[in-house]
Amino acid sequence: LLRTEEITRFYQMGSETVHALDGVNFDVREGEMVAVIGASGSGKSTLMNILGCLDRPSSGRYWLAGRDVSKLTDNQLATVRNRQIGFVFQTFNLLARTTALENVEVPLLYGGVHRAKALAREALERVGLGDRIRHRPNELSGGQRQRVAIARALVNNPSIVLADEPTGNLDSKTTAEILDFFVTLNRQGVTLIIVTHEPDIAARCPRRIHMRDGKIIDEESDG
Amino acid sequence: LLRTEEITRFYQMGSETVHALDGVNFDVREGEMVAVIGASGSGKSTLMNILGCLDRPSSGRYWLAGRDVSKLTDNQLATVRNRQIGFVFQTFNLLARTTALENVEVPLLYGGVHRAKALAREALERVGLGDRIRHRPNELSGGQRQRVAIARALVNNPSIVLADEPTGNLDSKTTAEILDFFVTLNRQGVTLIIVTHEPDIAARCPRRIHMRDGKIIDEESDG
Ligand SMILES: Nc1ncnc2c1ncn2[C@@H]1O[C@H](COP(=O)(O)OP(=O)(O)OP(=O)(O)O)[C@@H](O)[C@H]1O
Ligand SMILES: Nc1ncnc2c1ncn2[C@@H]1O[C@H](COP(=O)(O)OP(=O)(O)OP(=O)(O)O)[C@@H](O)[C@H]1O
Ligand SMILES: [Mg+2]
Ligand SMILES: [Mg+2]
Repeated sequence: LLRTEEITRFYQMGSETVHALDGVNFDVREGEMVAVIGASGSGKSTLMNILGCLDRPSSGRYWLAGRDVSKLTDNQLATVRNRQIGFVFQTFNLLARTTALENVEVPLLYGGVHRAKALAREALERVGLGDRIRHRPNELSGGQRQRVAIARALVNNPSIVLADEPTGNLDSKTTAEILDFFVTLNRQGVTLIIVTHEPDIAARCPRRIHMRDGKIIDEESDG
Repeated sequence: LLRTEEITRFYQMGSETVHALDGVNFDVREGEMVAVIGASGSGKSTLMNILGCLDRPSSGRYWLAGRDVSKLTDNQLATVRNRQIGFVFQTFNLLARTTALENVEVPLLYGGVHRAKALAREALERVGLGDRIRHRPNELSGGQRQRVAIARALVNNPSIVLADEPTGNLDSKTTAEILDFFVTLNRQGVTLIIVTHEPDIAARCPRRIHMRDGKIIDEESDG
């Protein structure tokens, strides 16, 4: 479903080059649930942004559902992002001047979906924020903002969920609830890739990828 | 050193009132290392903002080093914040258009300290970012930004460190390094209050406060 071949991503900083990704070959089949683990700065978010069609690699290729992503127009990419992929950002990326409800509605309005308000409300209730729908991000706690970002990623029923450290600001009980939610989605056929520093989450993913210095250095699978 | 009496903090949302803090009585002696634990939305950041003189309570009183904080002018509060308190924000709050080095320099320049650049550089090296000093926040990973926020909070050698979930975006190795760093500071006499969801960090704090629904509901101490 997702396949990368020798992906690199570098940044030129004056005379220095930062190699955020340094030759990544990564295959994910439909219906898998994969954890991505690695030290701070090892390239996890950079990889996720490329998989989520939010960034293009400096070199190498990426096929999503059989299509070479470098051949898609910006409009086609935007449609793929809206219809197929739900992305939970490490820094949430919420719109500051709109409510939680309106933030979660955005992907639905963009996709021309009816009943956007009702669906957005349900998504917020599912992450425990039914009583916070009219709050704006600066009227929410850190973990509440993180949950709005999760609700927004899932509201369009995407077939692929890319979650970049979705529980870093959550207590263990809420983390367990979100994890159960992800496992349920996976059983319904959703493909999940989760960047995480939390051992509990990594342990529930049947496959775990380890990154260091922009490369995949190790991989383990259960069964 | 820090003492609160019946602190409340509420927000009026139309016809509803959100009770972020609902009667908090909290005492911290000089040199303590206290963990604050509780569910997402239970009031931890709100309490930290009041302890850090970044917010005023709706009612109740707060004494810092024997002075009633409600009697201080804005200028006096700003001086207290700059000289005595180092605050690590849950959402980092870095200046977007300046480098990591400049971000960490800010408290020193504000306090009129010489050698600000050299001290800022050392602080960044201590959190493992010596090779990222010229990067701006959007050129840093999530965990790197979090470490810049930590470095900035510590660069002025404050006697009180208030850290709001300082390791949520860090891998376990980096988390352990930051924790050792905090323990070392504590042994040098710094008073630390750390909001955390991580059991390892809570376990290293000799005292742990549990919050729920804007109240302190439990407390445990070792020895
Ligand atoms: N400006 C505001 N207006 C209205 N409600 C607010 C505002 N700021 C915070 N709240 C509410 O106050 C409660 C406490 O918020 P706080 O940020 O202290 O929680 P927290 O314990 O730090 O949570 P987390 O672990 O998720 O960071 C939350 O339920 C939040 O929705
Ligand atoms: N725009 C940029 N310019 C320069 N360097 C960058 C830029 N964006 C990221 N980097 C660097 O690329 C490396 C990888 O960043 P990335 O965000 O992928 O790390 P990460 O594995 O997600 O880390 P974390 O666990 O801390 O979130 C980092 O060392 C970072 O400093
Ligand atoms: Mg990251
Ligand atoms: Mg908080």
